[in-house]
Amino acid sequence: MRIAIFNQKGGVGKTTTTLNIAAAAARLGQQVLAVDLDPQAHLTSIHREDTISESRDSIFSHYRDNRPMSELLLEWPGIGSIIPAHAELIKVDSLFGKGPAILNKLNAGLHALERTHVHQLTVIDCCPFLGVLSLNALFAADGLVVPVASDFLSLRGAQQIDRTLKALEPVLKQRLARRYVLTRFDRRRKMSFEIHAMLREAFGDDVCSTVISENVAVAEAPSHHRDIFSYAGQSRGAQDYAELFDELTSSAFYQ
Amino acid sequence: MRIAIFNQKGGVGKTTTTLNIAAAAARLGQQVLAVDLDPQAHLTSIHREDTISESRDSIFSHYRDNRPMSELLLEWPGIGSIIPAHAELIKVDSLFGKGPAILNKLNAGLHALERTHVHQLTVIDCCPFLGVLSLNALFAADGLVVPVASDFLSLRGAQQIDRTLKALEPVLKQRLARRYVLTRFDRRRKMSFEIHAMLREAFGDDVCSTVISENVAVAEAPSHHRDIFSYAGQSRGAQDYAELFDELTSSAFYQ
Ligand SMILES: Nc1ncnc2c1ncn2[C@@H]1O[C@H](COP(=O)(O)OP(=O)(O)OP(=O)(O)O)[C@@H](O)[C@H]1O
Ligand SMILES: Nc1ncnc2c1ncn2[C@@H]1O[C@H](COP(=O)(O)OP(=O)(O)OP(=O)(O)O)[C@@H](O)[C@H]1O
Ligand SMILES: [Mg+2]
Ligand SMILES: [Mg+2]
Repeated sequence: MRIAIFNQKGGVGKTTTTLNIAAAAARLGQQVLAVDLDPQAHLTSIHREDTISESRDSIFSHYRDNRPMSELLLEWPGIGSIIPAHAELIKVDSLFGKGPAILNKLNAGLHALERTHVHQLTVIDCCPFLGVLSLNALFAADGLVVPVASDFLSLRGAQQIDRTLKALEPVLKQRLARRYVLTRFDRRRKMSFEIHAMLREAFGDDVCSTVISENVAVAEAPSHHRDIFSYAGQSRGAQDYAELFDELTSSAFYQ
Repeated sequence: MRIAIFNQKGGVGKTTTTLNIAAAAARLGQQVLAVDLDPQAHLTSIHREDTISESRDSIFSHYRDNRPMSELLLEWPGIGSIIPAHAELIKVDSLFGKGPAILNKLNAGLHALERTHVHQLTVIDCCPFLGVLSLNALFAADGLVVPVASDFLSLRGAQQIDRTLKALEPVLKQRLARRYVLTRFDRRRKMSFEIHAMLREAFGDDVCSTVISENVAVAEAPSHHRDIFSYAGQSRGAQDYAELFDELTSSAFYQ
């Protein structure tokens, strides 16, 4: 299954959720591909310290040079593979922003890759901007996970996504399966529970029961180039992400 | 003085900082203009519940129709004025992404506005994407405030900005004054102090001494359409933002 991790609101845990869902699947023996579609390449930087120096070795090359995605795979021990991002991805909107064919580029590239490489799970990390790159992710995905941080401005972002997806349905030619996941949930704050209630009221069963707790280990792990399970396997964050993966895969969402 | 609040990293407190710096200045009697340059219009939504329904009444109209900014001003009690954003701003990159003249559009608009309207402070809220809109803010600004959330992925974002600004210097024809402000600082976390030390090591005196504490009141205020001072004037967040404004205005940064 291909899952896009998208929310145009910034800092809600997209990269963190991409990383830890990928790791959860890998720990259960799945072959996982992570695709970094963010010009800021945060997921790529967690894989290794200096981000890919050559844009030719990143997903940008798929867009600019039609380089096959099989040539862009990097091994990610404990996770599977990653196709890294690069700062030059910022040019994709202005270089290719006009034609409709561009929206299918990632999808086409993944189809070609899947003829020779099996991945039970492909997770795509998106940047906080609804441009050509994120639209590529939505067009390539079987389902969408929308992390929503437990605060009001993030809730507002979630409401915007629902409208965006409705507007895209004629073009996507399907109703993209989606799950909203509350992240950075602080049980000491009334606000966290209010946001959860408002999210449920808006999106009903599309809201995961699992919430990801605010847990400093989750924020520390990236600085050690680790996912939450290998960094702090007994932490609240690790338990929550394991529970989230379990909930996603045992629901109608998973294909 | 015109200050752009920019960081391409998402969710670091740009909108929150724009709002509360504007309010801090207004409380000291300054005439303040807030410009919302984010297609997601979060600052605009704090001003009032439903964002501007007509893009014609937003800053997008300045780009698309050359509408004078004086016609776009909305009163914001307790703050001054706001020029609102609109979802259609997302089109600016693809509509105007090519020519160099577009980068000066906001600057030119503000110059025209300033012939008839006095604002001691203009604060510009940016979206988490270094496209035409954010570049407009950088070109229009006398100085830049970079909120940096107290975690590793946000620190990485701050390091990218420094490189971006260096690359822009030939085009900007000046070294844009900048201040980095640590936000969402949690004193119980070792990580917060580590990030502060690393930020200081990288940017020295460009790093504010004031840090904005993680304080739930700061996150609740937007849901009541309030800045931190009017929502919770005795809170830690209010004290920190007052202190931040004081530090910025009594330093070489302020023009
Ligand atoms: N459950 C959590 N507990 C503590 N910190 C968290 C948690 N989830 C995310 N964070 C931290 O919050 C910050 C924002 O998360 P992240 O970068 O994953 O969000 P994002 O949506 O990918 O941001 P962007 O929009 O910039 O791409 C990161 O520093 C991350 O480590
Ligand atoms: N000091 C703080 N204490 C508690 N919550 C905070 C603080 N600063 C910001 N927040 C909350 O964190 C979230 C992110 O802040 P904000 O939306 O201002 O960041 P941003 O950089 O403008 O995000 P984006 O990149 O999406 O534009 C908001 O819900 C905000 O209310
Ligand atoms: Mg991210
Ligand atoms: Mg914002």
